[in-house]
Amino acid sequence: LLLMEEISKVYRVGQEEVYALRSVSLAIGRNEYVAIMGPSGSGKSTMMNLIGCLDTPSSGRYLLAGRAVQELDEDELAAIRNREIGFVFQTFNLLPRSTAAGNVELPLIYRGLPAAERKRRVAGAIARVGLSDRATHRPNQLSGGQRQRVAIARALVTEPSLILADEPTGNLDTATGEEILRAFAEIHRGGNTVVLVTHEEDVARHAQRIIRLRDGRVESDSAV
Amino acid sequence: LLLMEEISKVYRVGQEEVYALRSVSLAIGRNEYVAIMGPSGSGKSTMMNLIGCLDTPSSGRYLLAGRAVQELDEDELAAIRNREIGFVFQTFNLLPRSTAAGNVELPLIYRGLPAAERKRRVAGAIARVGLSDRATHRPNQLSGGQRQRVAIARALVTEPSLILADEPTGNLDTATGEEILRAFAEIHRGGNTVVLVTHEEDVARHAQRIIRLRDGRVESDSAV
Ligand SMILES: Nc1ncnc2c1ncn2[C@@H]1O[C@H](COP(=O)(O)OP(=O)(O)OP(=O)(O)O)[C@@H](O)[C@H]1O
Ligand SMILES: Nc1ncnc2c1ncn2[C@@H]1O[C@H](COP(=O)(O)OP(=O)(O)OP(=O)(O)O)[C@@H](O)[C@H]1O
Ligand SMILES: [Mg+2]
Ligand SMILES: [Mg+2]
Repeated sequence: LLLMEEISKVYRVGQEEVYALRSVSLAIGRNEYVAIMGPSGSGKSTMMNLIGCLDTPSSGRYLLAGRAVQELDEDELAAIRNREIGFVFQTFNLLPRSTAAGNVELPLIYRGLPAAERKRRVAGAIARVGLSDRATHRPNQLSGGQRQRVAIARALVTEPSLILADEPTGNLDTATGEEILRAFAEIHRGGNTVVLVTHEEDVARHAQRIIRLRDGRVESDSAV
Repeated sequence: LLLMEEISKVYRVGQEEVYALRSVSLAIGRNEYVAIMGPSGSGKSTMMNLIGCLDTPSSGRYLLAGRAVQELDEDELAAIRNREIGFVFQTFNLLPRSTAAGNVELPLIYRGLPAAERKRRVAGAIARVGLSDRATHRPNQLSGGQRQRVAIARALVTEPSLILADEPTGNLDTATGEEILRAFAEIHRGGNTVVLVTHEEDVARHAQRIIRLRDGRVESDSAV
């Protein structure tokens, strides 16, 4: 599904260069379930953003579904993001002025689905994360873990072929986290690809393969 | 140090009432190390905000250091918050336009310390969380876990007698999380009080006592 060859990402901060990724090469196939682990600052979120075409590498080649991402124009990139990829961001990225349901509905609006279909799907995704009784509440009226679950519902509602989830259980108690991981396992069983970032070994063991980053490099890549 | 008697917190959302806390009574003594656990939405952050005088209960009595918090005016409350309590918020609450060092320095500015003293303390707190090489970077130039560590440094810099830390290791890898917990243990050994919210049992075991919340009530309260 995706192939990264010698990808580096360098940020310039004043006079300094910060190397988020250093010459990373890896491939992830369709229907894989991959966990990415590593210390704070090791490049996990940067990698997720590159995989999801939310950012561009400083150097290297990235092929997604056989196509070089550099050669895609912005409309094609947006189409891939909207149709194929569900994101759970480490910082949730919810719209503060929308309700939980409004946040979950957003990718369906971008997709142009009719209102009745949107409503049905939103209700299903919200029920899946256990927040049906809070659908009309805004993010600042929800707890940290409840906001995280809204972010997860938003990622699931489009039924994407690739889920990119950055620390999706970081603010969740064990039982709620296990519910979310069951949803991801179901997506995987449905033939889709799941890539998740976590620092919890218990969570990573739900995947089939663990890629470990350190200082912007792949330290190890092994089956679970 | 603090005594809560029959504290409730009710939010009104449109026509609904959401009970964050229901008639909670508890006491936390000086030099205790307490972990608060419970499912998502069970009232943990609400409780932390009330303990830290960042919010007021809907009903009930709260005594902090022998004084009824309701009877304190805003200046007295602000003085308690600034002098006595270090906060690590679940959402970090960093100033996006300030550097890491600037964020850590903020409570010292409020306290009116001289510049040289502020600088010394900031450098110490930032070194303690392993971010000396990133002190001049702003929050959007830092990873999730690095931002969390800045928030932790800001809580430690005033050398408070009470640390309130809401999910302080949620975005941290195990090794970095253990470093932070060592810092909290050192604060506790110094005679201060630590109250932390976590959903990780491994983290909670560093405390002496675990209070478990469920649906806004204290479900259990036991020594570790
Ligand atoms: N400002 C608010 N307005 C309305 N409801 C709120 C508000 N803040 C919190 N709540 C609700 O009160 C309840 C308790 O929230 P709280 O943030 O204390 O939970 P929590 O235990 O910290 O959860 P989490 O583990 O998800 O962070 C939740 O149902 C939450 O949605
Ligand atoms: N916009 C940016 N500008 C400058 N440096 C950045 C930027 N984004 C990330 N970095 C730096 O790149 C490195 C990798 O960041 P990244 O967010 O990928 O780490 P991470 O593995 O996700 O860490 P965490 O576990 O703390 O979330 C870090 O040193 C970080 O500070
Ligand atoms: Mg990250
Ligand atoms: Mg909370």
